[in-house]
Amino acid sequence: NVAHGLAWSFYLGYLKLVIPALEEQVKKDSNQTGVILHSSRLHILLPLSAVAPAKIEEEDHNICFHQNLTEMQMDRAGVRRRVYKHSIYKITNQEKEYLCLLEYATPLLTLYEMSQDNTAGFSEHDRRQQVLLFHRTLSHILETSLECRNRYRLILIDDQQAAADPHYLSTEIIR
Amino acid sequence: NVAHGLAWSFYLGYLKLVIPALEEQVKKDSNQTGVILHSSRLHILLPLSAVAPAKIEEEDHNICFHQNLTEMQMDRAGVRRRVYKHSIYKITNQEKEYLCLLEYATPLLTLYEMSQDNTAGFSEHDRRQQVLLFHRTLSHILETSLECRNRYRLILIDDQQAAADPHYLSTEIIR
Ligand SMILES: Nc1nc(=O)c2ncn([C@@H]3O[C@@H]4COP(=O)(O)O[C@H]5[C@@H](O)[C@H](n6cnc7c(N)ncnc76)O[C@@H]5COP(=O)(O)O[C@@H]3[C@@H]4O)c2[nH]1
Repeated sequence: NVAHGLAWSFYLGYLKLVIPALEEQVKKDSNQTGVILHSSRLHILLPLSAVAPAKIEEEDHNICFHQNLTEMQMDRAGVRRRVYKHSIYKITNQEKEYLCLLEYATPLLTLYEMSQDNTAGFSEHDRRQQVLLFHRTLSHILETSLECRNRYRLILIDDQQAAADPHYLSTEIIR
Repeated sequence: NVAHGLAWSFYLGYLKLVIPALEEQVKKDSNQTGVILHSSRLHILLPLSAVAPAKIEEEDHNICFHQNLTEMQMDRAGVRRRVYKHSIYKITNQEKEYLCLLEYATPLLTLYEMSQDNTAGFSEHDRRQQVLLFHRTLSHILETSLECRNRYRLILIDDQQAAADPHYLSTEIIR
């Protein structure tokens, strides 16, 4: 099951590495730039459609890119000083502003593109099921992870509700 | 099958993005730094044991880190200006020097760590089978990829031969 492996890969190869360092990095960054986040949790968007565009603000005009957090570098599998970075977004909702670290779950791009490729053996119908499996597997891993507990938010995005409400995404994030 | 999804993720989320830009990037870099690579192919190491250490030179003293190629930046799934970089290694073999882009296939780290985690449902015996499946799947995807054809080398590493010969790795790379 593709989603099972991708959820483990997302945790072992990314979240487990970056999340423990986030709180410290957010504090340091805040001292240097003066930017104060309303939450140092990593907000991870999981669209059921697996559609994860490069720029989140194109999905909801109440969201805008603020700046990147100072990057983290690590030697990984032969790549020296591989860079891991996160983007800070500002969300405006009814006069309130909310600054947080926000990104899509990158492996969903793989699910999407696999469903578009004839040779991957993966249909569009499989895709929705796999996104749900990805969400279930990842939730379970993260809940029992000592390194990541309470330092993230998984935000499941129903694309049908998003299509009906141009501010559905920002509302879900601030909730 | 975990390896099947990881091979597709490695191709769709990385190789398909970076390999087409490599030849151009290597030329530009060479003009700036004067460093000349013997091959602009991305050399990808696949150890059968799935053991992929951070620093390749610790495996074979004929290999040493030279410098990083100029990095490439892309907006991906909400992360702005995400960084993709490759490391240049110098391999010395019988008086000859060989400079190339070299790294391990990072998804093998996921296979390794999954086999160490009790809850992932993945044994050490499964691991070797999965590395072979990863190699087969990735070879097939890359051979039929217009973006990547002839611009990479997959190097399967037999850990038993590597244990017997301290320069097995460098010999395989230069071959
Ligand atoms: N948002 C985000 N930012 C990151 O820096 C990052 N790094 C990894 N990931 C995601 O975590 C998981 C585990 O990563 P791994 O490195 O084992 O596999 C990676 C890795 O083998 C390769 N790859 C991707 N980016 C790089 C890179 N910059 N350098 C080397 N290899 C890379 O291609 C695979 C798939 O990448 P993504 O499809 O972007 O999603 C990955 C993956 O789902 C990231 N996600």
